Order: sequence, then C-alpha cells, then structure tokens
Amino acid sequence: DYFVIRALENGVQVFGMTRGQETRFHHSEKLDKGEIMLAQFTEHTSAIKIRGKVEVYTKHGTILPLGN
Amino acid sequence: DYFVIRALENGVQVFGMTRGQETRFHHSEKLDKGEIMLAQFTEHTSAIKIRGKVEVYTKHGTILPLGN
Amino acid sequence: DYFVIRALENGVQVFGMTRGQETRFHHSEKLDKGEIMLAQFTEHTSAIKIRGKVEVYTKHGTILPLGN
Amino acid sequence: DYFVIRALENGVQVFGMTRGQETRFHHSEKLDKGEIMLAQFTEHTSAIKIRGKVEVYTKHGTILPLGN
Amino acid sequence: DYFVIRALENGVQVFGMTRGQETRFHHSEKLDKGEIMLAQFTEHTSAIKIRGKVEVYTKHGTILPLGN
Amino acid sequence: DYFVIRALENGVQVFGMTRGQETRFHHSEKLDKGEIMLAQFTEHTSAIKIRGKVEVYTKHGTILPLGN
Amino acid sequence: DYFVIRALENGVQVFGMTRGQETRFHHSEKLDKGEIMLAQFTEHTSAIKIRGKVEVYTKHGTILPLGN
Amino acid sequence: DYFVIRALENGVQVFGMTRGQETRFHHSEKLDKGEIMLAQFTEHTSAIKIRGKVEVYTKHGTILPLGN
Amino acid sequence: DYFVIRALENGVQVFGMTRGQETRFHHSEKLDKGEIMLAQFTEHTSAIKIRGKVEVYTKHGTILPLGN
Amino acid sequence: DYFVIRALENGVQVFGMTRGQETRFHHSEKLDKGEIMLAQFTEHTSAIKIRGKVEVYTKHGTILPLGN
Amino acid sequence: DYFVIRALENGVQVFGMTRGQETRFHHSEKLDKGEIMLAQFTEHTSAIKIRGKVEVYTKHGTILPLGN
Ligand SMILES: N[C@@H](Cc1c[nH]c2ccccc12)C(=O)O
Ligand SMILES: N[C@@H](Cc1c[nH]c2ccccc12)C(=O)O
Ligand SMILES: N[C@@H](Cc1c[nH]c2ccccc12)C(=O)O
Ligand SMILES: N[C@@H](Cc1c[nH]c2ccccc12)C(=O)O
Ligand SMILES: N[C@@H](Cc1c[nH]c2ccccc12)C(=O)O
Ligand SMILES: N[C@@H](Cc1c[nH]c2ccccc12)C(=O)O
Ligand SMILES: N[C@@H](Cc1c[nH]c2ccccc12)C(=O)O
Ligand SMILES: N[C@@H](Cc1c[nH]c2ccccc12)C(=O)O
Ligand SMILES: N[C@@H](Cc1c[nH]c2ccccc12)C(=O)O
Ligand SMILES: N[C@@H](Cc1c[nH]c2ccccc12)C(=O)O
Ligand SMILES: N[C@@H](Cc1c[nH]c2ccccc12)C(=O)O
Repeated sequence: DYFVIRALENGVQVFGMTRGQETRFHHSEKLDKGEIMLAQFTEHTSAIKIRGKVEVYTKHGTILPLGN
Repeated sequence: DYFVIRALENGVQVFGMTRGQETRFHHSEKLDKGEIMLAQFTEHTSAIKIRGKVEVYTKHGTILPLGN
Repeated sequence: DYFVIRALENGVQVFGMTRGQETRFHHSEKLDKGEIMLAQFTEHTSAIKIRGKVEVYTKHGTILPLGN
Repeated sequence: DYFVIRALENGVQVFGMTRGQETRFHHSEKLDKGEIMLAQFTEHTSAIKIRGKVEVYTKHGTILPLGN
Repeated sequence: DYFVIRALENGVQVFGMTRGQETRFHHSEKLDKGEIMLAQFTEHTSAIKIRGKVEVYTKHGTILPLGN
Repeated sequence: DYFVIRALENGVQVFGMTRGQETRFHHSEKLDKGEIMLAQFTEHTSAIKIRGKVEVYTKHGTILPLGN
Repeated sequence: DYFVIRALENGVQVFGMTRGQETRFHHSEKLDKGEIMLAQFTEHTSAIKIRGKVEVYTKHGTILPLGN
Repeated sequence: DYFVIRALENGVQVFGMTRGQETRFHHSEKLDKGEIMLAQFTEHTSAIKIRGKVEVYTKHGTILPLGN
Repeated sequence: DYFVIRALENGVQVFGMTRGQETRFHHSEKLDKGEIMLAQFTEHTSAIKIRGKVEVYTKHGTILPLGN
Repeated sequence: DYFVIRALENGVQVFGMTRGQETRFHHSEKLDKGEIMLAQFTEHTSAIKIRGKVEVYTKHGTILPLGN
Repeated sequence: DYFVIRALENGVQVFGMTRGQETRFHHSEKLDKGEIMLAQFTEHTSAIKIRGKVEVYTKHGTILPLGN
C-alpha cells in the first residue's frame, strides 16, 4: 500500500509515525510547492500526519484542499 | 488496511485502541483543522475512536460530518 | 475486515463478543453523538452487537437508522 | 466472511450452529428492535439460523422481510 | 464460501451431505416460513440438498421459486 | 468452487465423477422437480454429469433448458 | 478452474488429455443431447478436446455452435 | 491459466512448445472444423503456436480470423 | 502472465530474452501471416522483442499495427 | 507495485528514499523532457520524492502538472 | 508485473536499472520504429528508463507521445 502527496504550497510537512507500542515521529519530510512524494506504509511507518496545503491520492479517493 | 482522517476543526482527537483481550487507549493524536492523518490497523491497534468534526475516507466509503 | 460505526445519539453501546466456544461480551464501548469508531474482527472478537441509533458502514453496504 | 443482521422486531433469535460432524446450537443471541449484530463464520460456527423479522446484509445481497 | 436460504413455507428441509468417498446425509435442518439459514461448505459438508419452497442467495445469483 | 442445480422435472440425475487417473461415477443423486442441490468440486469429485431437465448456476453463467 | 459443456446432439465426445511430457487421451466421455458436463483441469488433465455440436461455457465467454 | 481454440477449417495444428532453456515442439494436435480444444499452460508447455483458421478465446479477448 | 501475438505478415520474429544479470536472445520464433503464438513469461524468459507487423493482445490492451 | 514518471521539462529529479529507521536519499535520477521512468517500491526504496514538472501515473490515478 | 513499449522512431533506448543499494544501468536495448518490447520487473531490474519517442502500455494506462 502506498499513497501520493503533492504539496500545493511551500513548507508542507509529512511526518512518519512509528509502528509499535509507542507512537512518535521518526521522520519529517518538507515539500515545496509542486513537489510530489510517493510513500508506503512500512515496517517502521504505520501512520502518517500531514500539515499544510496538499492533494493526497489514496486508495479511498483523492483528498483535495478544503474549499475546492 | 488503512484509512484517512481529515480534521475539519481544531482539537480533533484520534484514539488508538489496543488489540488483545483488553481494550484501552494506547495513543491519542490531536489534529488541527486541515491536518490529515493516514493510519493502519496494526499489531497494536485493532480499533480507533474519533472525537470531533472530521471527514473519514474508508474502504466502505467516505463519512462526512452530520448535516453535510 | 473492519467496519465503521457512527453514533447518531448519545449513549450508543458497541459490545465486542468473544471468539471461541463461549459467546459473551468482553468489552463495551460507549459512543456519544457524532463519535466514530472503526473496528476490526480480531483474534478475540468474532461478533459485535450495537445498541442505539447509528450508521454502520460495512462491506455489504451502509446501514442507516430505521425510517431513513 | 461476516454478515450483518438488524432486528426489525423484539425477540429476534440468532442461533450459532456448531462446526464439525455434529450440528447443534452452541449459542442463541436475542436481538430487540433496531439492534444490530455483525458476526463472522468461525472455527466454532459454520452455520447460523435466524428466527424473527430481520434485515440481513450478506455478500450475496440484502435480504429484506417478506412482503417488502 | 457460504450461501443463504430463506424458507417460503413451513417444513423446508436442508440436508448436509458428507464430504469424502461416500455421499450421504449427515444433518437435516427444518426451516419454517420466514426462517433464514446461512451456511458454509465445510470439512464435513461438500454438498447440500434442499426440499421445499425457498429463496437461495448464492455467489452465482439468487434462485427464486419456480413461477416467480 | 461450487455450482447450483435445480431440477425442473422429476428423476433428474447428478453423477459425481472420480478425480484421478480413472474416470468413473462414484455417486448418483436423484433430484425431483423443484429440488435444489449445491455442490462443490472436491478431493473426490473433479467432474459432474447431469441428465434431465435442469437449471445450472455456475461462475460462467446460468444454463437454462434448451428452447428457453 | 472448471468449464461447462452441454451437448446439442447425441454422440458428443469429450476427451481428457494427459498432463506431463506425453499428450494422449486418458478418458472419453460420451454426452447425449441436453446432457451437461462440468469438469475441472486436474492433476491428470491439462487439456480437453471436444467433438460434436456443443455449447461451452468458459471463463473467456460462451462458445456457441458455428452459424449461431 | 487456460485458453480455448476452435478450428474453423480442417487440418488446424496446435503446437505445444517446451518450457525451459530450450524451445522446441513437444506435441502437435490436429483439429478438424468445429473441434474445440481447451488447454492450459503447464509445467511442460510455456508457449503454443497455432497454424490454420481458428477462433482463440483468451483472457485478453477473443481472436477472430483476419478479415472478420 | 501470458500474451498473444498474431503475425500480420510473413517473417515476423519473436525473440525470447534471458532472465538474469545478462540480457541476450535465447530463442527466435518465426511466424508467418495468420499464425498465432501464445507465450508466457517464464523462469528463462523475462523480456520479449518482436520485429514485424503484428497484433499483440496483452493485459494492458491490444496493440494494433501503426496506422490502424 | 510500480509507478510511471514522465518528465515534462529538462532537469527533473527523482529521489529514491531509503527503507528502514533512517530516511535519506540513496539515489537521484535526472530525467530530461519526454524521458520516461518506470520504478518499483523495493527492499531499498520505500518512498520517492520528485522535483520538477512531471506526469505521474499511479494506481490512484494520474497526476498532471498544476494548472492542467 | 510487465509493461509493453513500442518504438515510434528509430534509435529508442530502453535501459534496465539494477535492483539493490546501487542504481545503475545493466542493459540497454535499442528499438527501431515499430518494434515492440514486453518486459517484466525482475530480480535484477527494479526500474527502467526510456529515451526516444514511444508508446508505453502499463497497468496505470497507456502513455502516448507528448502532443498526441
Ligand atoms: N504505533 C501505532 C501507530 C498507529 C497506527 N494506527 C494508529 C491509529 C491510531 C493511533 C495510532 C496508530 C501502531 O503501530 O499501532
Ligand atoms: N481489544 C479488542 C479491540 C476490538 C477490536 N474490535 C472490537 C469490536 C468491539 C469491541 C472491541 C473491539 C480486540 O482486539 O478484539
Ligand atoms: N463465540 C462465537 C461467536 C460467534 C461468531 N459468529 C456467531 C454467529 C452466531 C452466534 C455466535 C457467533 C464464535 O466464535 O463462533
Ligand atoms: N456441522 C456442520 C454444519 C453445517 C455447515 N453447513 C451445513 C449445511 C447443511 C447442514 C449442516 C451444515 C458442518 O460443519 O459441516
Ligand atoms: N462426497 C462427495 C459429495 C459431492 C460433492 N460434490 C458432488 C457432486 C456430485 C456428487 C457428489 C458430490 C465429495 O465430497 O466429493
Ligand atoms: N479423472 C479425471 C476426471 C476429469 C476431470 N476433468 C476431465 C475432463 C475430461 C475428461 C475427464 C476429466 C481427472 O481427475 O482428471
Ligand atoms: N501434456 C501436455 C498437454 C498440454 C497442455 N497444454 C497444451 C498445449 C498444447 C499442446 C499440449 C498441451 C502438458 O501437460 O503440457
Ligand atoms: N522455452 C521457453 C519458451 C518460451 C516461453 N515464452 C517465450 C517467449 C519467447 C520465446 C520463447 C518463449 C521458456 O520456457 O521460457
Ligand atoms: N535480464 C533481464 C531482462 C529484462 C527484464 N526486464 C528488463 C527491462 C529492461 C532491460 C532488461 C530487462 C532481467 O531479467 O532483469
Ligand atoms: N524510512 C522510512 C521511509 C518512509 C516510508 N514511508 C514514509 C512516510 C513518511 C515518512 C517516511 C516514510 C520507512 O521505511 O518507513
Ligand atoms: N536500486 C534501486 C532502483 C530503484 C527502484 N525504484 C526506485 C525509485 C527511485 C530511485 C531508484 C529506484 C532499488 O532497487 O530500490
């Protein structure tokens, strides 16, 4: 399973959250406008949090910015 | 299996509930308006509870706030 | 396999029923109006019973309250 | 595989039937009007019998009460 | 694999037939009008025979009574 | 894999044919009009032959009597 | 994988061909008009040859007699 | 995986080609007009060549004779 | 996975390319007009090259000659 | 799982990000206008970042440049 | 997983890129106009780069030359 994030503004943050009993951020990737990230769920990443204006393409549909 | 939650107001809470004989909260993630969380069911999380105004994208469809 | 329950009134109860020869309640989760629960069938839960006014999103369709 | 039963009257009975050479009832769950049960086929349950007025949501479609 | 039988008259009989070199009835379940049975193929049941007026919901479609 | 046979006349015969190097009949089930048989391919049955007027529901479609 | 053959004339022949380095007929089943045969590919049968006027229902569609 | 060949003229040839480092014909089956062959890819057959006027039913569609 | 090639002119060449660190031709099959080849990817063949005018039926669609 | 990237301008960069506890770039592939890259998620690559004007074809749809 | 490339001009280059920690070209296949290559992702090939005017048929759709 993977998903796709495209930043629609500079300074978007994509946080990888740890798999296991503890839930914390293990990585934060900064994306600038137009940059695209494709990422999987992995042995180390079982949740992701996104801050900033983005489009997210997932198996349950595409999430466009609020007001779109 | 994963699902996607987008907060539509500040202070949304996403609780991870433990897998196993006991059912309790092992983590609570706070989401502010517009923030997006993608999360899996895992070895440690077999149920999730959400408080606050959200959109939830799941394999059984998208759940929009009541009155929408 | 997971399903999604959204409470449409306060005091909704979601009972987890034990897997195995015996069938009894191992957990009861109270949901207030608007709260959403995503839950799997698990090693410990092979049946679920719901009391109260709810929407249930399942692989066999969405169950809306009677009279809807 | 799971299915969903919603009781449309009080006193609905859902019988779990044993898997194996012998076929008998190992559990009977009473549902009152509006109550919903989600249940799997399991190591102990290979057949289910339902008495009373119900809706049943299955992978082969939804079964509504006769005359509906 | 499971299928669903609803009796449309009293005295419907659902026979489970043995898996293996020999083919005989190992169980007969009587259904009265409106009663519903959900049943799997199992380690002990590789064929089923039904007598009486029924609806049968299967992966190959729904079988309604002759003349319907 | 299973299929469904409904007899449209009395005296329909459903023959189970042996799996393996040899091909012979190991069982013959007589069906009278309206009777329904659901049957799997199994460790002992790799082919089936049907004599008489029937409807057969299979994964490749429903076979209705000639002239229908 | 299985397929379904219905004879449209008497004397239809269905040949099972051996799996393995050698290809020869291990069985020939005669079908008379209206008779139906459901058969699998098996450990011993990796090809089938049919002589005579038939309908064949397969996962790649239904083959009707030439000129139909 | 299997496919279906129907000869549209006499003398159609279906060649089975060997699996492995070497590629040669291990079998040639002659089909006369109207004859039908259902065949799998197998441990010994990883390619097939067909000479003559045929219809071929495959998972990628049905191939009709040129000019049809 | 298999695909189907039909030659639309004489002298079409279908090259099997080796699986592994090295990539070279291990087989070349000549097809004349109208001849059809069904072929799998195998332990020895991980790429195929085709010269000449052909139709190719693949899981990603059918490729017709340029200008068609 | 694989995806496809086509550069719509010169100097597009495709970064492979490491799988595991640490997340850093292990490879950067430069694509000029019109060049196409097909790439998988692998044992070493669990996320990809793309800079520059591209089309990306993924299982969740095709991502066209902003303003298209 | 495989994909299909058809060259629309002479001198198209298809580069196989190595699987593993290092990413380099292990093979370059030249295609002339009209030539077709079907290729898999393999133990040795986890990415492919294409230079030149092509059509590419993939599971995420068909990529036609820019301006088409
Ligand atoms: N550490 C948690 C992360 C997580 C996954 N899904 C969640 C849902 C809710 C809260 C936390 C999570 C786990 O692996 O289970
Ligand atoms: N601890 C429970 C959590 C749970 C999952 N699904 C449920 C449904 C109802 C109640 C509790 C649950 C379990 O793993 O089984
Ligand atoms: N303890 C039972 C619970 C159950 C599952 N499905 C059922 C259907 C009917 C009655 C009980 C059940 C079991 O694991 O099998
Ligand atoms: N004990 C039986 C129950 C059963 C399942 N499917 C059936 C169909 C008909 C009659 C009985 C059954 C079994 O496990 O096989
Ligand atoms: N004992 C038989 C029952 C059976 C299954 N499918 C059949 C079809 C025809 C006749 C008998 C059967 C078997 O397990 O194989
Ligand atoms: N004994 C044969 C029965 C069979 C299955 N499919 C067939 C097709 C044709 C003829 C015979 C068969 C076998 O197991 O292979
Ligand atoms: N003995 C052959 C039979 C066969 C299967 N598919 C074929 C296609 C062509 C010719 C022969 C065959 C085999 O198992 O491989
Ligand atoms: N012996 C070859 C046969 C083959 C399969 N697919 C092919 C494609 C092209 C040429 C030959 C082949 C192999 O098993 O791999
Ligand atoms: N020997 C190569 C052949 C190959 C497969 N796919 C390719 C794509 C591009 C170039 C070569 C290839 C391999 O098995 O990996
Ligand atoms: N090293 C990380 C890379 C990664 C994958 N998916 C992610 C999502 C967010 C942040 C980092 C990642 C991992 O394998 O898990
Ligand atoms: N050597 C890399 C090749 C690769 C695959 N997918 C990629 C995406 C981006 C960059 C490189 C790659 C690997 O196997 O992982």
